[in-house]
Amino acid sequence: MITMQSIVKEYRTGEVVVQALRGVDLEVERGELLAIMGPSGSGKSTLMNVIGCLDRPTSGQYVLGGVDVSTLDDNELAAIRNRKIGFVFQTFNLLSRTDCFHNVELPLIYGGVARKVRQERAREMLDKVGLSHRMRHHPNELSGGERQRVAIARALVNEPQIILADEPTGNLDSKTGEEILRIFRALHAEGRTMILVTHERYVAEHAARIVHLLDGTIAEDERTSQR
Amino acid sequence: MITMQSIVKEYRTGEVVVQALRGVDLEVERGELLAIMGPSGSGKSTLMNVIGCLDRPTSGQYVLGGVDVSTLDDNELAAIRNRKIGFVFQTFNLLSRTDCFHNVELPLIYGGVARKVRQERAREMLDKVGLSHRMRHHPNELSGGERQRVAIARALVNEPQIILADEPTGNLDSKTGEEILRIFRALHAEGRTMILVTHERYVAEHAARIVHLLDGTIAEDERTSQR
Ligand SMILES: Nc1ncnc2c1ncn2[C@@H]1O[C@H](COP(=O)(O)OP(=O)(O)OP(=O)(O)O)[C@@H](O)[C@H]1O
Ligand SMILES: Nc1ncnc2c1ncn2[C@@H]1O[C@H](COP(=O)(O)OP(=O)(O)OP(=O)(O)O)[C@@H](O)[C@H]1O
Ligand SMILES: [Mg+2]
Ligand SMILES: [Mg+2]
Repeated sequence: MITMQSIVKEYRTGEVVVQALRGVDLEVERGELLAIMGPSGSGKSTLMNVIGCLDRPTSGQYVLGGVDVSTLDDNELAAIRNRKIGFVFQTFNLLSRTDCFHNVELPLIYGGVARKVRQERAREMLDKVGLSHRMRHHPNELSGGERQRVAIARALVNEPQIILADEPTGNLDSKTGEEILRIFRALHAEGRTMILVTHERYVAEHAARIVHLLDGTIAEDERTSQR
Repeated sequence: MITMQSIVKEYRTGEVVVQALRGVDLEVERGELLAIMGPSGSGKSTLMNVIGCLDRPTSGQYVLGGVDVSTLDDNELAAIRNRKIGFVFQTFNLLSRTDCFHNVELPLIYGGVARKVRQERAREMLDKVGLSHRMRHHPNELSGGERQRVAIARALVNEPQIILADEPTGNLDSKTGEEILRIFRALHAEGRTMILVTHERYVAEHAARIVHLLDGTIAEDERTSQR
């Protein structure tokens, strides 16, 4: 599903070049559930942004579902992102000017889903993450963990083939975090490919494989006992 | 130091009234280290905003350092916030238009500290949180956990009497999180009053007392063995 070879990502800040990824080789099978861990600043979000076709690598090969993404233009990458990939951002990235319901409905509008069906699915997804009582709130009228759950609902509402979640439980107490992980596991059990970035061990232990990133490269690729 | 009685905080969203705090009674001694835990949406950040004089309660009494804060006007509250309270926000609240160094220096500029001293202290604080190599980066050129550490550096640079930290390790791996907690503990050991909101048990266990919030009230006030 995902084949990456010698992926490098550099950022330029003024005169300084920061190498966030220094040659990453990663192979992820279709239907796999993978966790990525590593210290703050080690390159996890940068790697997720490249996997999710949100950012192009500076060099290296990335083949997604048999297609070499370097051959795709921006429109084609956007089409892949909208249809095949659900992305839960570390910074949520919700639209502040509209309410939760509309934020979750948005991917279905882009996907051209009929109004009645998409409203039903948005409502169901918000209910699943425990926020039906906050549907009409705007993001700035919510707690940190509630915003995070809206971002999760929005990423999953399209039932995408590939789910990329960057620190999805960072603002959640462990009970709410476990409820969210149950949703992820159910979606994974239906055959989806899932990659979770986390710094919390109880989250990573849901995965059969944990990739440890250190300073822009993979330091360890740990196979845990199958959960 | 902090005496709260029957604190209620209501938010109005359209027609709906949300009672984020439903009668909180809380007493915190000078020099105490307290953790606040509770489910997502239980009112932790709202309580911290009232304690930190960022938000006024809808009703109830709040006496801070012997002063009834309801008798203070906005300028007096701002003066208390700037001089006595260091606040680490759950959403960081950094200035995006300037670099890390200037973000950390800002409280010292408000405090009227001389240029040479404040630049020395800002540099030292950024070094303490492990970010001297990112001093000239703007917040959007940093990782999530790096932004969180800049927000921590900014809250502590004034060496305030009271430190309020809302989920300070939510985006940090446990090793970086422990490094941050060492900074908090050292500041606490010098006699500061400190309140940490967290959903991570390893953070709460640094405190001798854990207050459990549930649905806007205190469900439990747990004294743990002194660490
Ligand atoms: N500006 C607002 N307008 C309306 N409701 C609000 C507002 N801010 C917060 N709320 C509601 O008040 C309740 C408490 O919010 P608060 O941010 O204090 O929770 P929290 O315990 O910090 O949660 P988390 O752990 O998710 O950060 C939440 O249910 C939230 O929806
Ligand atoms: N736009 C940018 N410009 C310059 N440097 C950047 C930029 N974005 C990230 N970086 C740097 O690249 C490195 C990797 O960042 P990344 O966000 O991938 O880390 P991370 O592993 O997700 O960290 P965290 O756990 O703190 O979220 C960091 O040191 C960061 O400072
Ligand atoms: Mg990150
Ligand atoms: Mg909060």
